[in-house]
Amino acid sequence: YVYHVNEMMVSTFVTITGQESVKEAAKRLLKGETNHLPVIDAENRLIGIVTTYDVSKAFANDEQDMTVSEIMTKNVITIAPDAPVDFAARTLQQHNIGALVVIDASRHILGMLNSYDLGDLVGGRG
Amino acid sequence: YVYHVNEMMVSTFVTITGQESVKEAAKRLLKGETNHLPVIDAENRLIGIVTTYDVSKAFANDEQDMTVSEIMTKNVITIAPDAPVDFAARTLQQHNIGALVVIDASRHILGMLNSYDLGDLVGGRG
Ligand SMILES: C[S@@+](CC[C@H](N)C(=O)[O-])C[C@H]1O[C@@H](n2cnc3c(N)ncnc32)[C@H](O)[C@@H]1O
Ligand SMILES: C[S@@+](CC[C@H](N)C(=O)[O-])C[C@H]1O[C@@H](n2cnc3c(N)ncnc32)[C@H](O)[C@@H]1O
Repeated sequence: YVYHVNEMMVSTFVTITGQESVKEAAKRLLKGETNHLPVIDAENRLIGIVTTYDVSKAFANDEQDMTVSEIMTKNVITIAPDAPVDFAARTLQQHNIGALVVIDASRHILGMLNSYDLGDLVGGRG
Repeated sequence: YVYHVNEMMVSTFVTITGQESVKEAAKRLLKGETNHLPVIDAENRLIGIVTTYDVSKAFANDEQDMTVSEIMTKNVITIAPDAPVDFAARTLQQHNIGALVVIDASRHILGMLNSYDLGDLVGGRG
C-alpha cells in the first residue's frame, strides 16, 4: 500500500494575510501551536509562508516592525494531495524545511504536511 | 539493515548558555540556519533547549527582554546515539517536535537529529 499526502496532512491550520504585522504572525503561530503560517491573498490563494524561523530572524535583525509580506518567503514549496508521501519526505529533506503546503490546482490550501507527522512511515530497515 | 541515530544525526551544531539574551538566541539560530538551540551549562552539559518557536512566543508575549533560561524548555527530549531511527521518528511524532538532542551518558551533546533528515527512510509502502 502506498500512502498519499492527503492521508498524512493536517486539515486544520491557521493562515495570515500579507499586510498583518510580524507581532500578529508571532501570536497566530503561538495560538496555532505551529512553526508554519501560510500567507493568503484576498481570494484565499497561497502567496507566501512565514515561519517561527522568519519571526526569529526579523527579531535578530531589528526588523520586527515590518509587515508579514516583507519578511515572508514568496516561493513556497508546495505539494499535491495525491502525491506519494515518500516523494514529500524527500522534498522536505532537499529544501531543509519542516512543512509543505498542500494546495489544489487554483492554489487554495487543503492542508499542511509536517515532517514530524511522517514518524510512522520511517522504516528502521534499509 | 537497521539505521541508527548516529548515522543520521548532524554533528555540527550551535549551542547557547542560559544567561544569554533572547536576542542573542535569535542571532545564533539565524547563524546556524536552524530552529533548535541546545542550552548548556559551564561543564557543557545539556540543561535545556530554545527554539525559533520559543523566540517567536517571547516576542508575541512581549517577553523578548528575558534571558534564555527564562524562556527555554527545561525537560529536553533526548536520544542515545545507538537508538534505531524508527524509534527516534516515533518520538518526534509523539512530542510534536522537530528535533531530538543526541547525548551521551554524561549529558554531553553528540549531535542533533532533525525530523526532515529522515526523508530517505520514509517508505511509501505501509
Ligand atoms: C530553509 S529553513 C532553515 C531552517 C530550518 N531548517 C527550518 O526547518 O526552518 C528556513 C526558511 O524556510 C522557509 N520555509 C519553511 N517552509 C517552507 C515552505 N514550505 N516553502 C518555502 N519556504 C519554506 C521559511 O520561510 C524560512 O525562511
Ligand atoms: C511542542 S513544539 C510545538 C510547535 C511545533 N510543532 C514545533 O515543532 O516546534 C514547541 C516547543 O517544543 C519545544 N521543543 C522542541 N524540541 C524539543 C526537544 N528536543 N525537547 C524538548 N522540547 C523541545 C520547544 O522548546 C518549544 O517550546
